[in-house]
Amino acid sequence: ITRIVCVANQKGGVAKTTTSVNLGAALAMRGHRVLVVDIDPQANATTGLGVDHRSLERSTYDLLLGDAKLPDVVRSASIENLFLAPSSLDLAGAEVELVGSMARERKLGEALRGVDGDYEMVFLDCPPSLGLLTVNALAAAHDLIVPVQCEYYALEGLGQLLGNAERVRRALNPELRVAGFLLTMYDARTKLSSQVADEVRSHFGELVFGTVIPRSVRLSEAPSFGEPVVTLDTASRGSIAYRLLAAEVETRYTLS
Amino acid sequence: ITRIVCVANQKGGVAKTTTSVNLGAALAMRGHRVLVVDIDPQANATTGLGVDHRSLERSTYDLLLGDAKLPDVVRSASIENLFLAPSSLDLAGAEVELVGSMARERKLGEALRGVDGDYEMVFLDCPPSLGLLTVNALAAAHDLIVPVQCEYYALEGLGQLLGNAERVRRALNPELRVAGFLLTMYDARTKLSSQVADEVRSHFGELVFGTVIPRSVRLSEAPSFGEPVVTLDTASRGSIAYRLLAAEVETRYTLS
Ligand SMILES: Nc1ncnc2c1ncn2[C@@H]1O[C@H](COP(=O)(O)OP(=O)(O)OP(=O)(O)O)[C@@H](O)[C@H]1O
Ligand SMILES: Nc1ncnc2c1ncn2[C@@H]1O[C@H](COP(=O)(O)OP(=O)(O)OP(=O)(O)O)[C@@H](O)[C@H]1O
Ligand SMILES: [Mg+2]
Ligand SMILES: [Mg+2]
Repeated sequence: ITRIVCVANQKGGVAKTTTSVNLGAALAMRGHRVLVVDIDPQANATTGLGVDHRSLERSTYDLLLGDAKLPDVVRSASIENLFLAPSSLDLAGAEVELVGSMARERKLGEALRGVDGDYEMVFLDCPPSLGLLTVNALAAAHDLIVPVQCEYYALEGLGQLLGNAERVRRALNPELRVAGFLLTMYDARTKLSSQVADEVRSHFGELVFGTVIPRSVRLSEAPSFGEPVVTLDTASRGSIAYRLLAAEVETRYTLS
Repeated sequence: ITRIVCVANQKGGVAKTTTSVNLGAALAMRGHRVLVVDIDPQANATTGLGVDHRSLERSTYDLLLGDAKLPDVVRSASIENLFLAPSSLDLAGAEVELVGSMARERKLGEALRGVDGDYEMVFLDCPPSLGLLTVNALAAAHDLIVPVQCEYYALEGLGQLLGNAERVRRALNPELRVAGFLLTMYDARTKLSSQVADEVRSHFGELVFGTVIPRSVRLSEAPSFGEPVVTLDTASRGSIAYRLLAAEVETRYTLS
């Protein structure tokens, strides 16, 4: 069965896109069929996988408005077993356009209904907000992975995010569970990183992934090459960390 | 007359809050009366100025819903001449609550109407989105300052932001002008930073502030002390940069 994972956190710049792209790619490299769905109007995951969001016929915007089916939108990424449903700037208008429509929170879930069996895992890369696009992702997902940047401001919003996820679980999607918290941009040279990491672990214990993603310049350079770091520079610390995370996710999900 | 400056960029984590807090504080230290208005539901600027957003009677949420006047919400920050209109988590509900109301984009402008003469500058710290809260800020402001993180993904959304600002200028606020682009988290050790900086300068020329904010660990540590870095550690590179920026803004605005 297909596992749909929502990668969300309303705090900006915490590595939602970097995680969707690199964890997705690392799992594909381990032989799993993976789909990355970009539902952020900034279309960063689309760019990070080498696709020009300006030249697209169809995108997740059409998917949400019901004007296209998933197979019309999905394209293969440059890595075997990895697929992308790209976003476009139009998506910025979707929240306002959907406000008045019936079952507005279920549009993404409807569109992904046909995905079962085609992919082992689907990652939904969310924008930095708790608006209708993220609610659609929470309503469509089995799991929520929360990237947490190892910085002070990043701690503040976690309660709000979990509260919203719980509201979605009760009202729309009883299957939704918090699958894990991923510590990102960990800088071993600073006290701040270990203080934040300790705080997250003391709150969420087992739910915190053992793999921690270090701050690594190669990770921030990779998007300019349109490639995930796991293929661009296999020896970099960022690449090693995301490949370790893929192995950990495989065990947690008992993927073969 | 009071100058209202909107600090916005839908890309997350680019230093909108860090700039509102530290530029505001540095100008206050130079003797200007400054108000920071936090309209992000994450309330990071509120925390960064040492205020606990959980214990507030009134916040910018009440301001936008018309349930409070500005003087009821504003409090003094720990620095002379610096004031804060704090945010709270309730603000997350404001966008949905305002969708149906008349002149929903002008709520913040209405609330700030009485500010003239009380402050020389007002900084509006926006959330990472182009939704109703940011539109309210663009509609209320004279100027837009855009923090641009020196990373690849940060370049992508600038066209979208400027397009939205232009739409607001035409439909709601003819006074709005782009006051400047601020390069942030510049890491001199990487080619990426200088490539992004060159790209931004080649597009926007004179509009790019001469002052560049370097990546500095002290800047990310300061929020955990509830203090801007410009008072916490005056010798740090982040502090020096924001004080230089304040001097540059003073000249650009011919503040005495
Ligand atoms: N471990 C890391 N080390 C260094 N840079 C990183 C790391 N992870 C992400 N980055 C960089 O930090 C920036 C923010 O990451 P990213 O865009 O993935 O976050 P996001 O949460 O998706 O942001 P948004 O909230 O705008 O969607 C990007 O420029 C990215 O390249
Ligand atoms: N020059 C800098 N050097 C190092 N860290 C910085 C710098 N500027 C900001 N930071 C840190 O980077 C993170 C992102 O900055 P900040 O929260 O100000 O961005 P933002 O644009 O307001 O984010 P959001 O989109 O969530 O509102 C914070 O943890 C902050 O402390
Ligand atoms: Mg992103
Ligand atoms: Mg902020």
